[in-house]
Amino acid sequence: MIEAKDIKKIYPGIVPTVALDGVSFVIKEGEFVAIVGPSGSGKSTLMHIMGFLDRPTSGVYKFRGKSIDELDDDQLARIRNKEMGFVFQSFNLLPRTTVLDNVKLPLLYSGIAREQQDRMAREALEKVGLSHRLFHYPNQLSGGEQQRVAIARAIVNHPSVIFADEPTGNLDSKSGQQIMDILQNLNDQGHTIILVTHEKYTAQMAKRIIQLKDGRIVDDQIVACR
Amino acid sequence: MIEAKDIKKIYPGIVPTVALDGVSFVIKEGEFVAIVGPSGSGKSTLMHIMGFLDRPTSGVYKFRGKSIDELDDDQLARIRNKEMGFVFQSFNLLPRTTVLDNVKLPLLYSGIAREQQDRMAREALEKVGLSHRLFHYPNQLSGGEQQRVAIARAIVNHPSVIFADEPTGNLDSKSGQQIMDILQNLNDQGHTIILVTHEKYTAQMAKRIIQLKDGRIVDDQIVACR
Ligand SMILES: Nc1ncnc2c1ncn2[C@@H]1O[C@H](COP(=O)(O)OP(=O)(O)OP(=O)(O)O)[C@@H](O)[C@H]1O
Ligand SMILES: Nc1ncnc2c1ncn2[C@@H]1O[C@H](COP(=O)(O)OP(=O)(O)OP(=O)(O)O)[C@@H](O)[C@H]1O
Ligand SMILES: [Mg+2]
Ligand SMILES: [Mg+2]
Repeated sequence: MIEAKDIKKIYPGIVPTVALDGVSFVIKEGEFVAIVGPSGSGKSTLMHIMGFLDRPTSGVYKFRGKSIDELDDDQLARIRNKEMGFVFQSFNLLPRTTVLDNVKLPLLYSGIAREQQDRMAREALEKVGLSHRLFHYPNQLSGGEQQRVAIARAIVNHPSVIFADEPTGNLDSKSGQQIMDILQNLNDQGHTIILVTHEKYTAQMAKRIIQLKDGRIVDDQIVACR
Repeated sequence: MIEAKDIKKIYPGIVPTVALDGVSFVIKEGEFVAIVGPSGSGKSTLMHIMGFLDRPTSGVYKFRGKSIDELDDDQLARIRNKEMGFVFQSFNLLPRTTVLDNVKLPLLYSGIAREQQDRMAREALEKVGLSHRLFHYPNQLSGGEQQRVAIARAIVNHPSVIFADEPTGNLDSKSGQQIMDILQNLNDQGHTIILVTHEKYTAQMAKRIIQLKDGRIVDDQIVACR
């Protein structure tokens, strides 16, 4: 499903920053992968490239056999919207849009009937425990509540792959565990989960751990007995 | 130093939200306190009131014997700027200002000479391991790097009390431990540290843990053997 070959990402600047320094791996459909590593090691940069939100400086990235180099921005957006859910490290909620409408965003161009969109969004918010905040705005929510809205938005259209960047970073362990249970359920149903985390209890739920350091993969192990 | 008596905070709305439902405690100078609790339990709301960034709906809050009700916004800002450092859960860095200038902000009205301001800001950034990012802008940094800039800004003018809301939320355990070492050092020098965290290893560094649930204190214990 996902194939990365020698991916590099260099941010320009007076002193260029090498965020990814040649990364290669394959992720099959249905896997549950955790990406771990120190702050600044390139995790979010790699997630954005995998989720078609950014292009590598060099190297090959293929999603279902299609290389990112051969797709224009419209095609990337269409595949991303249909197949991928993304939880950003900084949530990226629309500030002037209610919680319910934020979660409906991925459904806007799906062709699904509006009542059905409304039902799906409410169901996703129920799953993350936020049914009592549907008509609030993001700046009226706590940090962890905003994070949970971002998670509801990422799962609302049942995408085949979910990229979650630090989904439990602002949550207490009980709320964090609830989120991990949701991701585990989705994985049991066949969805591919790719998770960045620095929390041990979150990484331990994955079946495979890819470890980054200074923009390179230093370890990539199947974790037994999950 | 800090005295709270029956503090309540109710956010208005179609359905008003009771964020704090009568909170009372005393914190003496030089303490190291962790505030823990589930997502939405009122931790950030309480931190903002303690740091003079918001007023309670009712109840008494005193800092060094002065009640927040008797101080106008200018007086609050002056005390806050002189005595308090604040690490926000959402960092709150100025996007169009370099990392170095973001950290200098608390020094702008301190009357300290500009070369000295520059030296203090560089020293704070060195402490959090970001000397290689002085002239970058916040949106060029990773999540954890932005968090560390926010921490450097909170400690730069050696405030007598530091309020840190989830300071390790986006950091791997090694970077997170470095931050806790900085806070522990400051506490050894007599600075008061008040920390919100949902991470066990962070709460365990404190000498006292206040536990919030649904806007109330359900536990307040001195933790032995620190
Ligand atoms: N500006 C606001 N308007 C309305 N309600 C608010 C506002 N800010 C916070 N709240 C509500 O008040 C409650 C407490 O919020 P607070 O941010 O203090 O929680 P918290 O303990 O810091 O949570 P987290 O761990 O998720 O950051 C939450 O239920 C939240 O929805
Ligand atoms: N837009 C940008 N311009 C320049 N440098 C950048 C940019 N975004 C990220 N970087 C740099 O690239 C490196 C990798 O960043 P990235 O966000 O991928 O790290 P990360 O592993 O997600 O870190 P964290 O755990 O702190 O979120 C960092 O050193 C960062 O400073
Ligand atoms: Mg990141
Ligand atoms: Mg909070």
